[in-house]
Amino acid sequence: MKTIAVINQKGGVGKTTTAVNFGAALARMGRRVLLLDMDPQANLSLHLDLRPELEAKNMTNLLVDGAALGELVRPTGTERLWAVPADTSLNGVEQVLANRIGRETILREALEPLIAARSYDFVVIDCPPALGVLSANALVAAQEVIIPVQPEYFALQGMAKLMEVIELVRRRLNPVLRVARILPCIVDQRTRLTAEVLAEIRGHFGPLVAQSMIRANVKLAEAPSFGHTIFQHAPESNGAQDYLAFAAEYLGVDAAM
Amino acid sequence: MKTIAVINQKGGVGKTTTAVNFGAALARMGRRVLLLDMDPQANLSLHLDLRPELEAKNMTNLLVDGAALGELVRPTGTERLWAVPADTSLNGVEQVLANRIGRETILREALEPLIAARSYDFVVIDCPPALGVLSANALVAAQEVIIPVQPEYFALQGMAKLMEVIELVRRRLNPVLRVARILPCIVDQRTRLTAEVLAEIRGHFGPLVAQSMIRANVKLAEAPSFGHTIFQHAPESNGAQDYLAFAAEYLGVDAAM
Ligand SMILES: Nc1ncnc2c1ncn2[C@@H]1O[C@H](COP(=O)(O)OP(=O)(O)OP(=O)(O)O)[C@@H](O)[C@H]1O
Ligand SMILES: Nc1ncnc2c1ncn2[C@@H]1O[C@H](COP(=O)(O)OP(=O)(O)OP(=O)(O)O)[C@@H](O)[C@H]1O
Ligand SMILES: [Mg+2]
Ligand SMILES: [Mg+2]
Repeated sequence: MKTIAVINQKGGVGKTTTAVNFGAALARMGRRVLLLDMDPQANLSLHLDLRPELEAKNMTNLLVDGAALGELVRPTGTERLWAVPADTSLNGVEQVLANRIGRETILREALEPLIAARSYDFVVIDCPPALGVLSANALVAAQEVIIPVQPEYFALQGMAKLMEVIELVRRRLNPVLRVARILPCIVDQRTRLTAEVLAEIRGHFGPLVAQSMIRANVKLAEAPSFGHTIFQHAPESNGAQDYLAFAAEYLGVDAAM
Repeated sequence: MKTIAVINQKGGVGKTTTAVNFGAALARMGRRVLLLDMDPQANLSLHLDLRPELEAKNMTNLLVDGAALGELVRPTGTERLWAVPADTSLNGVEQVLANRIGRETILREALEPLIAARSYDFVVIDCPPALGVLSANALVAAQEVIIPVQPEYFALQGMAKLMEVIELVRRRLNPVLRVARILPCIVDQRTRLTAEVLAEIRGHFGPLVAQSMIRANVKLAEAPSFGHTIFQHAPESNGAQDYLAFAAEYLGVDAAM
């Protein structure tokens, strides 16, 4: 089982869209995938229409009350794709955990039974636009990081801080953590700004930057309003093709497989 | 003096772009404006090329060490527009303030001398994409709130939580706080999704939603790479017109003035 954190403290760059559709692409390619919503906005849960039911437990219960992860897993509309939803109560969790011993390792501990049970091939974690305790839990639990970036001016600036935090987590709490890919998202190929920033990102980060990129595609923005992945909403769209190509690149296989 | 918080926990919706360019539009219309950067990403500071110099103090010093706001104010390249920069050290401030008495009221207290000195007509605060202690400080210090929204699916969902937090701050800490405008930003008029979500936002929030809206305009995304406001970078652009029209609507005057 491999755990991947999808993270960037810059807001609105395509984290949730990537977690859902990259996860779904891996599932289409035969892998068993569990998505975790670690964002108090609960956008991943919303994207898949996993509305927090009155009695159901969610990510907050796992982090605060020690609920077993197995109790929280819910099916999505996609084969081999499951998810643990969140709700806005996650907002208060940072304060609640502030003084707990090993607060950043709670998620890793909760995932251990899954590793033993070999229930999933991949766990993909959607992070909030911040570098606090929730994101730290994701980075401690993960072996790999995918960093979505939108090729606009503010993209590069935040990367230095993010890389610093990843390095700190690696040194102090999780020695195997590594950046798997930096993934250009919401790429509008019409503007000069995009080309300039893309060139800069590739110049700075070289082979870490994915060969594939996710083009701006309104179908990706429409899919959540139906509770669908891009493959359910518009399987022939650029968005579907781009996430499949990225999943294939990530797995090191041919997209046509 | 009126203090305005520009806030939305949804990431990438145009908060920083609005704080800078709405502030600059007010300055063009003769008002004296102070911008405050309350986001650990320090995007407002970056937008105006206020790089944190080695010796200079910034927002962290104000919140943690009680530095006087007057010492922190820096000129921008625009007449009647000043700013208090931030840097990424703001990231740790939430934890540092966690147990301080009245931690949410520190910024309001720091602004009091400015009110007495009548130095500015408006203070505009750029908030991070979160509802933590930094955003709470902005909401306690402010009399008004401007909520940028990008008309896409996730926009409406987060609004309920944001309105709840604003109401909580009003009841417990700041009885004058009110939402001045909900401002549609990065509006791509070509898609059906945009029209549907805009109609929904107007249906839900009625007169709170600004008449003017900020159209998607690459000039707005280019301006920060030059350290410029939209008025310095492209004064004839849609972006410049839209922010002027919004400032005029906000002030209740004719844009041509
Ligand atoms: N490739 C794309 N093309 C068009 N729209 C996109 C694309 N990817 C994401 N979007 C849309 O852009 C907005 C931002 O994307 P998303 O919410 O996934 O970003 P995020 O990084 O998760 O945001 P946050 O920082 O708030 O968590 C959403 O409305 C989403 O539907
Ligand atoms: N009207 C617009 N047209 C085109 N691009 C825009 C517009 N407004 C903002 N942008 C660009 O969109 C991106 C997001 O905007 P911005 O950074 O202002 O949002 P934000 O809400 O402050 O994000 P965060 O949640 O990370 O603080 C930036 O690259 C910005 O340059
Ligand atoms: Mg998200
Ligand atoms: Mg911002």
